[in-house]
Amino acid sequence: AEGRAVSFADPGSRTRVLLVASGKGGVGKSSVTVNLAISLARRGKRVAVVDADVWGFSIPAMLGIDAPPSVLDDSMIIPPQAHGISVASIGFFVREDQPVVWRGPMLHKALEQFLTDFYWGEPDYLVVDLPPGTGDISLSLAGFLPRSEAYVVTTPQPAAQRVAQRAGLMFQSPQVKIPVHGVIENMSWFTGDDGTRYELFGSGGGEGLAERLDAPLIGKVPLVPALREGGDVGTPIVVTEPEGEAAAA
Amino acid sequence: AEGRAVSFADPGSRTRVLLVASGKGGVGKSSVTVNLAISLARRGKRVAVVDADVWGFSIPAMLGIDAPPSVLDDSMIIPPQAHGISVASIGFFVREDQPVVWRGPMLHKALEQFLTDFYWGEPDYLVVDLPPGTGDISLSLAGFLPRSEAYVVTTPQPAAQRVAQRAGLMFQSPQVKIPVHGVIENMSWFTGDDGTRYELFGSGGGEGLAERLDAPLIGKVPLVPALREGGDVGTPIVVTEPEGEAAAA
Ligand SMILES: Nc1ncnc2c1ncn2[C@@H]1O[C@H](COP(=O)(O)OP(=O)(O)O)[C@@H](O)[C@H]1O
Ligand SMILES: Nc1ncnc2c1ncn2[C@@H]1O[C@H](COP(=O)(O)OP(=O)(O)O)[C@@H](O)[C@H]1O
Repeated sequence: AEGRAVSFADPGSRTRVLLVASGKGGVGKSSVTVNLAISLARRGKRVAVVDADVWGFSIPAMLGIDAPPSVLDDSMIIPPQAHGISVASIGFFVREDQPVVWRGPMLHKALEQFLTDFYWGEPDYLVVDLPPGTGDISLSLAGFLPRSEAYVVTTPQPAAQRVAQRAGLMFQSPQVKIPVHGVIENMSWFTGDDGTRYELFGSGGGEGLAERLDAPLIGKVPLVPALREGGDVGTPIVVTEPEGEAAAA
Repeated sequence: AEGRAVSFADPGSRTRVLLVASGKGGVGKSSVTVNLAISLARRGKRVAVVDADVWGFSIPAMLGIDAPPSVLDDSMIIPPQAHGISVASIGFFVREDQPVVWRGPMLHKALEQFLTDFYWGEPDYLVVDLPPGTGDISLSLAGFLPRSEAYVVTTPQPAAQRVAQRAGLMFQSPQVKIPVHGVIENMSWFTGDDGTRYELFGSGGGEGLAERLDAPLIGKVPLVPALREGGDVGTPIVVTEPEGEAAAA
């Protein structure tokens, strides 16, 4: 509700806040968010996920959550859990095929409610999946969660890196000032049935992005059709625990 | 400039306005926009393209345009041309690696300028690449260009279709009322060196989306690494002239 404090913004909060972002859509932000959250939960951490991609919300389906959250006395909402992770998403409040046709101010309010009206307790990690781009939602979140650390996802091609990097540069801008702790390259290669390795989307985007943002390249994830299948039916698989990714977080 | 009329909105305008959209980013909207625009130009049509993906602008780089537009007397801008297409993009006004960190109202103004301050003449087609999602920009454009017809792009997996369809449902909503004339499925299959055909992203998304939006599936485009390479270096290739795509438009 308006005016209620965001617990994660409190300097004394023990929760580490990870923003998973990219200037470019379709690079695997949601998949990386789910992958990272599950890896952390498997290490015994208490993990909360906020699906802030309000137009492209996909986390509930990826985690196989189809029951809405339960509401306590009129204003506190208990986030549903799956695979050891608590989740908030706009997908709980609109039907799967209902477009969220909202302008900036409505979005800002919805995000505020995720952060203040959901009962989170004090998780070890809050992982937030941002929408693509550098518009209203990313700006509002940076305001609500000033203690965040950002991770930027790209695919290997230069065209994707050029767009993905804009989210990193926004975080590093004087208006936003959120540190970029790492870069993840996704769909780095595909291995065919005969063992041939295809760089479908080229190479070098991860390294280029890491250099441009002066942040470590903490993982390269191959294109694994089973990962896509898992996401389609709500039973996510964890691809190669990118040594750096969960460990770095 | 504010208040100047948008010529394409005039009921007497001869220009057909095609909006290329998707609820989901990274499905190939920009590639389809470029592919369609070049196919039309090769048939002798006069084609204008507006890159309205203000956060993920990529059209100038895909077309190899690196010279900014020239400005006539103080307010009329001549759009640069490449491959027989005139182009407007936010990419002309910001550096490639500078994030456009704007909220809704600023975006609305920038789009209005593309449509009123650029000297377009009267092209046969105006093709507009929309940002992913169903937020401010899509709403503003629908208001500026009420005579539009929409084309929705998806990749084959159910998770992508569920998100891609939201743009189509927004167009068909009573607030927006723009007809969806067709669906395009992209990255439908990849053929390895040994001829094995891989459905990396599954199948059925195109058909499902066409059924859900009650619109024809006008093309399926394979994942062709040369298309990606062309986009990276500014020499676009036209993939399989999807029989329906250019013909339908
Ligand atoms: N490494 C991967 N291997 C196979 N499929 C992937 C991989 N990463 C993402 N995908 C698939 O690609 C699509 C786009 O990924 P998604 O996480 O939705 O991207 P974003 O959140 O950036 O839009 C999804 O259908 C997802 O299942
Ligand atoms: N059919 C295709 N074959 C190979 N690469 C493709 C194809 N369609 C798109 N791509 C590549 O995938 C990436 C995403 O495409 P893009 O057109 O930028 O998507 P969007 O505009 O939906 O974000 C680009 O690097 C592009 O070159």
